[in-house]
Amino acid sequence: IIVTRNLRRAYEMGSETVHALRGIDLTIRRNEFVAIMGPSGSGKSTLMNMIGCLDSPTEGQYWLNGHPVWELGDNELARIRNKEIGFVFQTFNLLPRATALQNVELPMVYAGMPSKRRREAAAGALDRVGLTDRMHHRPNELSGGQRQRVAIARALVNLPSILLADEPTGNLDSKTSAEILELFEHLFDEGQTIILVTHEHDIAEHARRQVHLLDGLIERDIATEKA
Amino acid sequence: IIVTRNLRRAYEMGSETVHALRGIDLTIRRNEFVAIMGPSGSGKSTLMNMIGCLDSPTEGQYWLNGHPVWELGDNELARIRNKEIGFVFQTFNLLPRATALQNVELPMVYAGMPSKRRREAAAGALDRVGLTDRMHHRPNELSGGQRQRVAIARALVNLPSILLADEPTGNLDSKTSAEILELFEHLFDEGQTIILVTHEHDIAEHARRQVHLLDGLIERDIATEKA
Ligand SMILES: Nc1ncnc2c1ncn2[C@@H]1O[C@H](COP(=O)(O)OP(=O)(O)OP(=O)(O)O)[C@@H](O)[C@H]1O
Ligand SMILES: Nc1ncnc2c1ncn2[C@@H]1O[C@H](COP(=O)(O)OP(=O)(O)OP(=O)(O)O)[C@@H](O)[C@H]1O
Ligand SMILES: [Mg+2]
Ligand SMILES: [Mg+2]
Repeated sequence: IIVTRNLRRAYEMGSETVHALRGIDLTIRRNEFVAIMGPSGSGKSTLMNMIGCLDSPTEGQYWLNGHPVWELGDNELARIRNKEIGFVFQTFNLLPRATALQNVELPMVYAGMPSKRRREAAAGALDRVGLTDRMHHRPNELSGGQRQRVAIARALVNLPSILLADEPTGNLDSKTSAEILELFEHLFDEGQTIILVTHEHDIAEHARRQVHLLDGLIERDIATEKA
Repeated sequence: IIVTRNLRRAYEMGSETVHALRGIDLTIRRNEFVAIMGPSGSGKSTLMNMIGCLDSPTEGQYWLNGHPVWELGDNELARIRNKEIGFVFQTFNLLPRATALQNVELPMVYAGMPSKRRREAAAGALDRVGLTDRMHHRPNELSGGQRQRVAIARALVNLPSILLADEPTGNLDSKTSAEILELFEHLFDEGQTIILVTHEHDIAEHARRQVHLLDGLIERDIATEKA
């Protein structure tokens, strides 16, 4: 479960301050499927980075599964993050010199899993996103949408209880997007909590709840017909 | 005008060969508005890189405005490219240590324009994509969609006769996407040739022609209702 109270994030830039988040109160329970939407620059990625413990708020509180995140040290934060959260970045963030398979193995390397099991799990995750025949390609030997799918496979491989995906289908054609959404629906049916940022309405309709941001605040928080 | 004949691009990878383009015959006349579509991995970016003179074919011919591109030397190619083509990359390709303004000035630096005129033209281009208040931010101080818009402003600033845009709205919400498409429609009305890759059907409907790729070949080439 995710609970934020008056979450704020400001960037000081010389004489100017950019207020990316201006006080977010958000509660997401276990096994919810939430779409975070809003105009470009409204604060979606900033909020996702907060929820994923990758960035700290300037003000406000955040509890993850009951842990007061802002009171935890870096090591504890990294341990919780690696174990409970899978993150698909808007910019993929793949290691350029590693193959698709090695990139997907990474979360399990951190978790200390033996290499044979790791490689099998990584190959399985790549198969689920349709990239078995690109397993040994490096990121610059893949198309944009293929890189995106490697980033999705990496986020899923550790079977995290919370999946955070920032624009996971931005570079995918409709058929491949539908396959990825089917994968997310399957994980949701198995009990995972799914939070995805999207600007595509047909993707957002798969979610059971839509949280709309505008200029760093929640403008609307609605249940969808699917809910 | 763009003419390709039997254009092929193969990547040798150890014992395996990946055929990204398997013989493309395509003619695009001046002041056409073409959408290139197709599944992830079908060869869209590879074809765009060929048309934009950023990559050479393994086989086949390509003429740009009557010039036989494969016979030109690197300097001549760079000169034609800088003068006639504006390119929006799928991965933006912004200079990380330069501000949004400096990134947009870049094509004019290559063209040898005086700095005051350059800065004014760059500020005008950023204004047209709605980023006047982010002019002095560096790419890592911008949201995903804001970086994408800086890449669009940079491609337009030199008033090229051909605009190549690879998934230009992948990270933009519908309202911001509509503003960018309006900008492209305006350039099309002024006589520019627009070729854009997209997987979003509402974006593709703005084009007058849709070229669908499948597995490195043209599967369909159709005029749209707007044509
Ligand atoms: N440097 C490379 N080495 C090997 N294979 C490559 C390389 N670059 C691209 N490919 C392969 O060529 C094929 C076409 O890639 P391309 O980037 O043109 O696809 P695309 O249609 O743009 O896909 P997307 O919609 O995912 O961006 C892909 O299957 C990709 O894996
Ligand atoms: N490091 C930074 N320094 C200064 N401003 C920043 C920084 N990072 C983000 N911003 C600003 O904070 C605001 C929110 O950014 P954020 O990336 O959360 O937006 P977003 O909703 O994800 O947008 P998009 O849909 O374009 O990805 C933007 O206006 C952006 O310019
Ligand atoms: Mg974002
Ligand atoms: Mg591509």
